[in-house]
Amino acid sequence: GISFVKELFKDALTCQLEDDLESVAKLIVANNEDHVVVVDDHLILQGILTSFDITKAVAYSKRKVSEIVTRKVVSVTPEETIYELIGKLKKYNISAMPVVDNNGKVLGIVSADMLVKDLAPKP
Amino acid sequence: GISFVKELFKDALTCQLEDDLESVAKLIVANNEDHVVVVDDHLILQGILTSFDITKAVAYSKRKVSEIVTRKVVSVTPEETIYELIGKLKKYNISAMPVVDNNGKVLGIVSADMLVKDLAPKP
Ligand SMILES: C[S@@+](CC[C@H](N)C(=O)[O-])C[C@H]1O[C@@H](n2cnc3c(N)ncnc32)[C@H](O)[C@@H]1O
Ligand SMILES: C[S@@+](CC[C@H](N)C(=O)[O-])C[C@H]1O[C@@H](n2cnc3c(N)ncnc32)[C@H](O)[C@@H]1O
Repeated sequence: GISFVKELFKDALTCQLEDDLESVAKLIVANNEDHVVVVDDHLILQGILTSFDITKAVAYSKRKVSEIVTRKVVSVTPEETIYELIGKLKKYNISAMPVVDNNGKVLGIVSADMLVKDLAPKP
Repeated sequence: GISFVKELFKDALTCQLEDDLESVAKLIVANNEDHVVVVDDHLILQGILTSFDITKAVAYSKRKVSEIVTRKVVSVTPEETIYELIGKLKKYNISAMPVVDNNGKVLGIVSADMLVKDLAPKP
């Protein structure tokens, strides 16, 4: 079976801190995904924004990405194992995380959804 | 290990069709969950609403629960196996589903997140 994150991750949806909320919401809906990784011009990790954060904006009338983005991101590197990944998902009660290289550059994303759908044992 | 849905599901967050969007958004944020099951006065399944749907409301300026709720819900019964559950999650590209009895009454919810966090093999 698959043992390392590098065998599982896929391309991430990305946006920048100065983008407006509506355009990020449209990106999420158009791609049927819940997670957008916030990056700078050099693809360096700046934060993460999920449909959960957009729900926070509706609940508390926030208007800008910078008001609802999570800046302290839990990420993973391609060399980490699937066990380490699951351990982090549990520890921080999150359902996805960006995959980054040693310079913090975003390489992709991996999620609980992908684990269940790609790794589930055949009946 | 766990083989049936009845060994895994938990209580669902619920709301009703006539609730306003802001109060459902606050329910999602307060509980750190992404899924709310829409029910009638007798707890019969009416639809499902996720943080993804609230993101749709932001993207396309919708204001009411009834405008964004998904009425055709994929659900599962407690007697179904975990394999059948994973099969449905994959087939419909969803990450959670309500657990219902034979009358369509909502008993709880089960998600990909729970599968990964509760069923993951120990290292
Ligand atoms: C606690 S989770 C619960 C809801 C959902 N299961 C999820 O993961 O989005 C929601 C919050 O976690 C944050 N979040 C999601 N992925 C994250 C990650 N990899 N690192 C840090 N925070 C993250 C989101 O920005 C959001 O504010
Ligand atoms: C296609 S999924 C993709 C995003 C995310 N993975 C999720 O499941 O919400 C998003 C859409 O699926 C719908 N949905 C979620 N769970 C569902 C279920 N059990 N049955 C039918 N539709 C569902 C939501 O209402 C939302 O409009």
